[in-house]
Amino acid sequence: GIPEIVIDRLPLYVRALALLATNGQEIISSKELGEELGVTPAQIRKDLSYFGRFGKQGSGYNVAQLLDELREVLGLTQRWSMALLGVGRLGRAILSYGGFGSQQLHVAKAFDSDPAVIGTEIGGVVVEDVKNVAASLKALPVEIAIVAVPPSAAQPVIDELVAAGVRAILNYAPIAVRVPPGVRCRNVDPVVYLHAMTYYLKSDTRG
Amino acid sequence: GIPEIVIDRLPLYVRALALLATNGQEIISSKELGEELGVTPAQIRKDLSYFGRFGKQGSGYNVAQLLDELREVLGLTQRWSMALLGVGRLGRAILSYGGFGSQQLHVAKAFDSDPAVIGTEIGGVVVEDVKNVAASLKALPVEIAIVAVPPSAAQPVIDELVAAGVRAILNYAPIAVRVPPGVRCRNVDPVVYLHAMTYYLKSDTRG
Ligand SMILES: NC(=O)c1ccc[n+]([C@@H]2O[C@H](COP(=O)([O-])OP(=O)(O)OC[C@H]3O[C@@H](n4cnc5c(N)ncnc54)[C@H](O)[C@@H]3O)[C@@H](O)[C@H]2O)c1
Ligand SMILES: NC(=O)c1ccc[n+]([C@@H]2O[C@H](COP(=O)([O-])OP(=O)(O)OC[C@H]3O[C@@H](n4cnc5c(N)ncnc54)[C@H](O)[C@@H]3O)[C@@H](O)[C@H]2O)c1
Repeated sequence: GIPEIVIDRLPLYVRALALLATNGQEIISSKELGEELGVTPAQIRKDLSYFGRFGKQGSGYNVAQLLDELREVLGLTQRWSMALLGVGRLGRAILSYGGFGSQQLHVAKAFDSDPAVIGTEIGGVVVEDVKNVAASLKALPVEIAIVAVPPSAAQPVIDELVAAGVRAILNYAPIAVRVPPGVRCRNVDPVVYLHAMTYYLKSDTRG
Repeated sequence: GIPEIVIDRLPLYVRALALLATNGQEIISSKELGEELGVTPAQIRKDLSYFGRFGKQGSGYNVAQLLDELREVLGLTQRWSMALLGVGRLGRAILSYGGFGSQQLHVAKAFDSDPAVIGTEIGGVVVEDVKNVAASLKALPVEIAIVAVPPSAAQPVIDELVAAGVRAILNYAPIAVRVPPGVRCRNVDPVVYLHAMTYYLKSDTRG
């Protein structure tokens, strides 16, 4: 298959191309696209070569066309329903997150274990009891779950989601979780981003 | 200098090595470390070669020693104070985030623009008026800021932070922000993680 690190870059290409398209740019070279993304032009050409023959050497890529092709590669021609687990501080912020709307992503269900939260409507979604997650996803399946529960609850709830057929998990809890082969899991870990920056703060010797 | 993509991988090595050290593992091969991280053994050796001569060919790396060396490379021998901008739903979740404590990261200050929030103490920090951010950071500087304000407020607040001497920004708002050279900025963008997963959901043709 295609190396995972290549797949991980594609959404960055899509985001950059979408911004260029909004600004009315029609053609872009691999050099210019590389500068936008901090990637060499050779890397751009190599990444794209996995998915077909885009652009003619020397005349650049057609922005709108490349954008359409990559959206199709990423499965963005359909809308993806998501379940949110944990409707606390972070969960409520995710329910009103403005970044999902135009990106074919939509939080369709939300689950919590707190009786005071279950049954309330937040961000247009009625919060369900996490005890019913299997039955609820049987009736109306989702492929993606976002996990915003306390760290101690993360693994048990992910096990239940996997058993209920969820194949992709975005985990915000600061704990290493295990998923079986065939299930994708990504951790949103601010510490990794921050530590990649302290390197520069230190070595810049701002002392 | 060292390619940014290499620096971005180091915190993942530190996290994996720290987990191994807690489990009492003393030696690890580049092959085994690679399997933990989804990186080839050759890539591990190449990345580490930028920072010194670790481990003897064939006998693996000493986990505790490599961990210490990489922590030093990343500037994790000191504690970094951070300022939080925006103490709403996400901001409050960040103030009580358990993942910073053991990672040399600490939210020392918090700012908001809402009079109802300014002056209150949340997660051990008294919320200050964002109008005073320059004066507050002059008196007690921080190097890192976490931005959890609405998208429309993100760029103006980042401009003020940069003017006040902040050199590293972790931005949670779904908007492309600009920073001058010499300032690091990372975006926490759940959409990029999710789109990298829809690729597999689609091409697995779970149909
Ligand atoms: N990665 C990041 O950027 C980031 C930032 C802030 C917080 N966090 C993490 O997000 C998680 C949530 O943080 P928070 O501040 O919103 O916490 P919170 O306590 O405000 O909310 C947690 C919610 O989960 C619910 N819950 C508990 N167990 C559950 C279960 N088994 N099933 C379903 N719901 C359950 C609780 O009732 C509560 O509503 C924590 O793990 C925290 O560490 C991550
Ligand atoms: N990346 C992610 O994973 C993720 C997840 C959820 C939300 N978000 C984003 O995080 C941000 C905050 O979301 P939220 O749900 O907490 O919103 P919120 O409205 O609950 O909180 C925003 C806070 O910012 C304050 N504020 C507004 N303008 C300000 C300024 N100029 N300076 C300082 N404070 C200011 C408000 O008073 C409020 O307290 C939004 O941009 C949202 O899109 C990101």
